Amino acid sequence: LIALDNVQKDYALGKTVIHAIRGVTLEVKEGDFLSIVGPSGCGKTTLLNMIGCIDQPTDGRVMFEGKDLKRLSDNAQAEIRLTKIGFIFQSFNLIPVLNIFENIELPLVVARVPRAKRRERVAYLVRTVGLEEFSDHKPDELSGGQRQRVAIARALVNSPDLVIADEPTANLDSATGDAVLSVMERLNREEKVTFIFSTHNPEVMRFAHRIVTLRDGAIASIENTERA
Amino acid sequence: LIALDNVQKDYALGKTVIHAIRGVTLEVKEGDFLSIVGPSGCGKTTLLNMIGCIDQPTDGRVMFEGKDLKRLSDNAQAEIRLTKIGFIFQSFNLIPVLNIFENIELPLVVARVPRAKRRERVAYLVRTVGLEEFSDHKPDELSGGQRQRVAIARALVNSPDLVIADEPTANLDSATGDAVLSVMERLNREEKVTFIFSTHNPEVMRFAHRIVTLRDGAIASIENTERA
Ligand SMILES: Nc1ncnc2c1ncn2[C@@H]1O[C@H](COP(=O)(O)OP(=O)(O)OP(=O)(O)O)[C@@H](O)[C@H]1O
Ligand SMILES: Nc1ncnc2c1ncn2[C@@H]1O[C@H](COP(=O)(O)OP(=O)(O)OP(=O)(O)O)[C@@H](O)[C@H]1O
Ligand SMILES: [Mg+2]
Ligand SMILES: [Mg+2]
Repeated sequence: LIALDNVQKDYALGKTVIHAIRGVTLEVKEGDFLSIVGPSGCGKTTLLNMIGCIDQPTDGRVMFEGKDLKRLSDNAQAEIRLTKIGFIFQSFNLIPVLNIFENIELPLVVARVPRAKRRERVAYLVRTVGLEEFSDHKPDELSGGQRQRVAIARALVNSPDLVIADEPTANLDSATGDAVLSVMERLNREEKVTFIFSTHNPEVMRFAHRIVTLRDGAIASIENTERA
Repeated sequence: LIALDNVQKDYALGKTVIHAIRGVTLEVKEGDFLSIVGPSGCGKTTLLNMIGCIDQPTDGRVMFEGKDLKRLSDNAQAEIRLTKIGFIFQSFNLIPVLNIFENIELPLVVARVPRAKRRERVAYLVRTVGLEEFSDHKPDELSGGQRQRVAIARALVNSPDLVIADEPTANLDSATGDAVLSVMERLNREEKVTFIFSTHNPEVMRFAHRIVTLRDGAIASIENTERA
């Protein structure tokens, strides 16, 4: 599904160059459940952004379903981001003027799903993340963990083939985090949805089939952790 | 140092009233190291904001050094927030147009600390949180955990008597989180700085002398965990 071929990412800062990702080669098959771990600043967000077609590598290639993302048109890239990939951002990126329901519904509106179907799908996801009583709250009328759950619901609403989650349980207590992870584990097991996570939380890591450890922008190790 | 007397906080949302905090009575002595835990949405941020004089209770009183915060003038409240309390926000609240150094330096500028002393103090804190190579980055040129560390350094820069930290290690790997917590533990032990944390992380909880468990806006239990 995803293939990274010697991917590099540099940031220019004044006269310095920051080598945030220094050559990552990695394959992710359909149905994989991958956890990316490593110290703060090691490059997890940068890597996930390139896999999710939100950012472009400085060098190397990111292949999605065999196609080099960099060589696709803007429209083709947008199509992939809208219909194939669900992205849960480290800082949520919710729309302040829309309430929870509208925030989660937005990808379906863009995908032109009919209204009745949208309502049903959004209501289901709102229940799944435990936010029924908060449907009409706006993001600034929610707790940190509630915002994180809205971001999670929004990423799942379009039934994507690939879900990319940047520290999706950082603001959640362990019970709520476990509930969210069980939903994802079930989607992975029953519908072969592919998951790529970054996390600092050992609890989250044990849901993974493979653990990729990143250090200073390069892969330090890949561990197979799938129980047979 | 801090006394909460039957504190209540209501939010109005359209015609509904959300009782975010439903009567909390609590005493915090100087040198205490308190951890507030509870499920996402139970009221931790709301409670911390009232203790830190960032928000006012709907009912009940928050006493700081024997004074009712609600009855102080705006200037007196601002003085307390600037010189007595360091606040680490759940979503950091960094200033986008200032770099790391300037963000951490800002409370010292407002407190009119002379330039040479400011530079020395900020440089010390930047080293303490491990961000020396990043001094000239702006917040959007940092990782999530790096931003969290800037927020931590800024909260400590004025040598406050009370540090309020809203999930201060949520975006940090365990090694970085432990380093930050050891700094706070030393400040608490050697300089009697009072700490009030909210956290979901059991690792953080074991640094606490007392653990307050919140549920649906009220205290469910208070546990003494200080090792003799
Ligand atoms: N401005 C607001 N208007 C209405 N309700 C609000 C507002 N701000 C917070 N709330 C509600 O108050 C409750 C407590 O929120 P709070 O942010 O204190 O929770 P929390 O314990 O910090 O949660 P988390 O662990 O997810 O950060 C939540 O249910 C939230 O939806
Ligand atoms: N726009 C930018 N300009 C310069 N450097 C940047 C920029 N964005 C990120 N960086 C740097 O790239 C490195 C990797 O950042 P990244 O956000 O990928 O880390 P991370 O592993 O997600 O960290 P965390 O666990 O703290 O979220 C960091 O050292 C960061 O300072
Ligand atoms: Mg990150
Ligand atoms: Mg909170």
